[in-house]
This record gives sequence, C-alpha cells and structure tokens, in this order.
Amino acid sequence: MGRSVAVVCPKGGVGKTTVAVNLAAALADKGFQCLLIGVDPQCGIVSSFGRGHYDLDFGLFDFFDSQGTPDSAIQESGIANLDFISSNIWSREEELELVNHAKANPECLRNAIESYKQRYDFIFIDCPPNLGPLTFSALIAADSYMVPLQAEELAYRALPRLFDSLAETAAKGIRTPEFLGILLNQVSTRTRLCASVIRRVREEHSDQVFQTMIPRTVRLAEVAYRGRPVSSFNPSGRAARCFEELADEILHPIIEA
Amino acid sequence: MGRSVAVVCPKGGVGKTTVAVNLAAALADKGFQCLLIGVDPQCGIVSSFGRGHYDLDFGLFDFFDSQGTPDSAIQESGIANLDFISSNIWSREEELELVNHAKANPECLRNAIESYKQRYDFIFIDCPPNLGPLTFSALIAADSYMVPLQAEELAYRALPRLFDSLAETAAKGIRTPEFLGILLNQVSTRTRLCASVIRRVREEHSDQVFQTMIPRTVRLAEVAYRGRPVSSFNPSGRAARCFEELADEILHPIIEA
Ligand SMILES: Nc1ncnc2c1ncn2[C@@H]1O[C@H](COP(=O)(O)OP(=O)(O)OP(=O)(O)O)[C@@H](O)[C@H]1O
Ligand SMILES: Nc1ncnc2c1ncn2[C@@H]1O[C@H](COP(=O)(O)OP(=O)(O)OP(=O)(O)O)[C@@H](O)[C@H]1O
Ligand SMILES: [Mg+2]
Ligand SMILES: [Mg+2]
Repeated sequence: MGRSVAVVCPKGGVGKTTVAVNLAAALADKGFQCLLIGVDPQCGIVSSFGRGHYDLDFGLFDFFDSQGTPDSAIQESGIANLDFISSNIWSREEELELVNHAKANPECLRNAIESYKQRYDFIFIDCPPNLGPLTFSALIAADSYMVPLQAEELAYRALPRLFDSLAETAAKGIRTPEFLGILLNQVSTRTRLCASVIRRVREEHSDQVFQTMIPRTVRLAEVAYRGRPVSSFNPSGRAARCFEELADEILHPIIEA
Repeated sequence: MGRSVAVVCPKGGVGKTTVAVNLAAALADKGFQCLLIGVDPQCGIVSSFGRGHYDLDFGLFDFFDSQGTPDSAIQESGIANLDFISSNIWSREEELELVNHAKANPECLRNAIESYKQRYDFIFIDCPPNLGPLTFSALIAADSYMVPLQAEELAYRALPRLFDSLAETAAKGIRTPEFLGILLNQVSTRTRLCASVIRRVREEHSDQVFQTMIPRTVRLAEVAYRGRPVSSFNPSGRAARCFEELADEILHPIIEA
C-alpha cells in the first residue's frame, strides 16, 4: 500500500525536482516501486529523464481535463522500478488552464493517487515554486510532505509562509499531510552564510530536519544534462550515497512503526 | 522619462531577485532614480533590503485592490536614489487573491508604472518563477525585459517556453516588451556543464546575450542576509564590479540612440 509524499517549497530553485528525482531513484534502487508526479508546469521531471515535453502524448494536463485514465499518463523512466507522470504543457494558456483545472477540481489529483497506491510503494509529487492551486492540490492529495531548502537566506525566509498556510488550511478542517521534515540542500560547508542558515533551521525546527544534508555538487546539476539520476551515472559518489542515506531516513520510521 | 524593465524567467532560483536588486542599485549608484517593483508573492525584494513583509503597511496587493494611490506603496530602500514596492502578502489566500487581481485587471500595473515614469529613470519589475497572470501583467506593463539564467541545464530548458509564450502573445496583437537579453548568472568557470550551457546560449541567441556574466559568489548570496545590495557592503569586489559593467551595458544602447 503506497505512501505519497509532496515535495514542496514556495522558494524557487531550492532543489524540489532534484530531490524528488534522486530520492525516488534511491528508493527504486532498494527495490521499492516508485512513481514521480510532476505538477510543476515547468516539467522539470521530464527534463531530468532526458525527454522533451513533446515526447509525452499523455500527461497531467489530460487527466485533469478528464481525458483518459490516470494510468494512461504513466511513463517509464528507463530506471528499474521508477515511473513518472508529468504536466505535459507548454504555452502560457496551457499553464493557466492547468492551474484552473486544479483550482476547480483539487480532488482530481488525490483520486488518481489513491489508485496509484495499489501498484507503487512511494509516490513523490514535485511541486511548483508557489502556494497556488497546483501545490494545494498536491498537499491535499499527499499523506506527507517534505521541504527541500537551499541553505541560503531567501529560501530560509520562505519557510514561515509555507507553515502558516498549512496551519491556516488545517484550521479550516481540511486534512493536511504529515510533515516529514526539512531537507537541507546545496550545502556548502565553507560559507558562514550556509552555516548560519543551517544553525537557525536546526534550532527552530529541531527534530523536524533530516539528518542527511545534500551537498552542493556538480554531479547533481548534471542530472538533467545527462537525463538520469545520479545513482545511475555515479553510484559510488557522494551525492548518490547521500540520497541512499536519505532513503534510509525515510524508510526508518516506517520500519519502526 | 523612465524606462521599465521586467526581470523574468519561468525557472525558479536563477537570480531574478538578486539581479533586479543589484542592477537597480548599480544604476542608483550612478545617479539614476530607480524603483524596484516586486510582483512575486514571495516578497524577495523586501528580504533583500532587510525588512519583513509585515513592515509594509502598503504594497502591491493594496493598490491592485484599488486602495490608495500607486505612490502610497513606495518604500525607501535605505540606498540613495533607490526605492521599492513589494507585494505585501503572506497567506495562500492572499497569494490567490493577488493573482486573481492581476488576472482580472492586467492593466493595473501598467497604469501605475506610467505614473512612476515621471519620477524614476529606471523601473525594474521582479517576476515570480512562472508564466502566470502576475508575470503577464509585468510583461505588458514593461518597455523591455531581461532574462537572468542560471548557467545550468534545467534553467536552459526553460527558455523556449518563455519565448514561445511571448511570440504567441505578440501574434494576438498584444504589445510585448523589447528583449534586452539573457543574463548568465551563477557562472562557475570550472564546470563543463556551465561552459556547455553558456556555449549553447551564445550560439542560439548570439547578440541577445549580455557580455557581462555574473559569477557565482557568496557575496551575492549575502545580499538578503545583510539586507543591502553588494555595492553597499563590498563596492570594490568582483560582484559589485560586474553589476557596474552590466549597468553600463544597459545604458549603452540608450546613449547611442
Ligand atoms: N545539491 C545540489 N548540488 C548542485 N546543484 C544542485 C543541487 N540541487 C539542485 N541543483 C541544481 O540547482 C538548480 C535548481 O534545482 P531544481 O530545479 O531541482 O530546484 P527546484 O526547487 O525544483 O526549482 P523550481 O523552483 O524551479 O521548481 C538545478 O539546475 C539543479 O540541477
Ligand atoms: N551570482 C550569484 N552567486 C551566488 N548566489 C547567488 C547568485 N545569484 C543568486 N544567488 C542566490 O541564489 C538564490 C536564488 O536567487 P534569487 O532568489 O535571486 O533567484 P530568483 O530567480 O529570484 O528566485 P525565485 O524564482 O524564487 O524568485 C538566492 O539565495 C540568491 O542569494
Ligand atoms: Mg522544480
Ligand atoms: Mg525571486
């Protein structure tokens, strides 16, 4: 019975897509059936597997538009145990329409995900960098959520807005996902700014910050360039090992439960 | 008579806010009256000047909501010749409402900017990382636009969507802004990926890429941490000098015209 995790942060470029792709790949490498769902109009998931948005005949846009079944949107990633679905849109109008679909029918994604849970152990939902209808749709669809955070000032300042919005949603009696934690990403050990952000995040969120921190490494920037997760082209490198540790951290509470 | 420039890129974290703030500061240092308008719900402009969103009694949200005059939203930045206006929103509902205001009344920003042109030489509009109604509002309000681009694969793949959307808008007879150019940002000279992206961008966009490239430097990440542009705390450093050169590149066509 699958678990769905929304990968969310209203700040741009913190690493939502990079984390979703490589964490899903690390769990797939351990034998879990994983599905990645890209609800970001930017289609970052598609690029991360070396495909063009035009390669997808069927995607999120179509099934939000009630065409076809949720299954028709599933694509093989080329990595064992790992599939994906992406928003297959291009123009500004399509982006507007996708957002309107999500606004009009926020339950649509949740219903599809309930059906996917029969066949996948983990479902990761890659969100856009805002708190709009697509992100909201993902948050009400997911069992839990995690927040990648670039260890820099502007990303750190984005956090309160996310947590306040979730608290507000919960106060209205809407079920909100369980918080798995903040994942510090693009960590560079040599700068004081980075150390300052990490210290403040750990102080303010103590046990809700993953132990694993993902370093800034060009290997992760290369994922979209090579069209494969880092565990596929550099399995013994530091980045791949970090995502393996992160996968264990995700699995740990499940094993102990 | 002022010129307005939209700073736009549908990819998150490429440096829109960092470029808008530091370029406006570099022009302000040269004696030009500059105004920064943050239409991103994330309020990155506010954080970059060391303020909290709650410090602003009046912002974009209010004048989109037709309260007060465009002038009531103007804040002093603390830097000579440099003022700013920010979206003063917080919750998810306010974000939704701001976007709806922009959708219902896309001309609102343009009319306000026309009035600002009487007192400012340059007006920079910092856009959110998407092609939604707020970005659209900025693009139809601006005389010109520039595209900061992180020299990495996912950012590079975001470009065609932006240009296609603008071409589509122009084809409908809607006036679109003049393209000033792509600004390569977060350039690290030592990685092949970076060099590959730069090469492809220069090949595909030749004379529409700024000569100046902004390096990845912790000084720029510190702007939001210190709450001041880099020219204010490190005027002789490389980052400040790059923005000075960029300001000259912006001024050059104007001088020659
Ligand atoms: N740990 C890392 N080391 C090096 N580069 C990274 C790392 N994490 C992410 N990147 C790179 O930083 C850029 C931003 O990452 P990514 O696109 O995954 O962030 P995002 O939060 O999904 O962005 P958006 O808000 O646009 O959806 C990408 O070019 C990516 O390759
Ligand atoms: N040249 C640079 N060198 C080092 N850090 C940089 C540089 N440019 C931007 N940054 C940092 O990278 C992060 C993203 O930059 P910024 O917030 O300006 O991008 P953005 O495009 O405005 O993001 P968003 O899409 O969320 O609006 C910030 O933490 C910023 O301080
Ligand atoms: Mg992304
Ligand atoms: Mg920004």
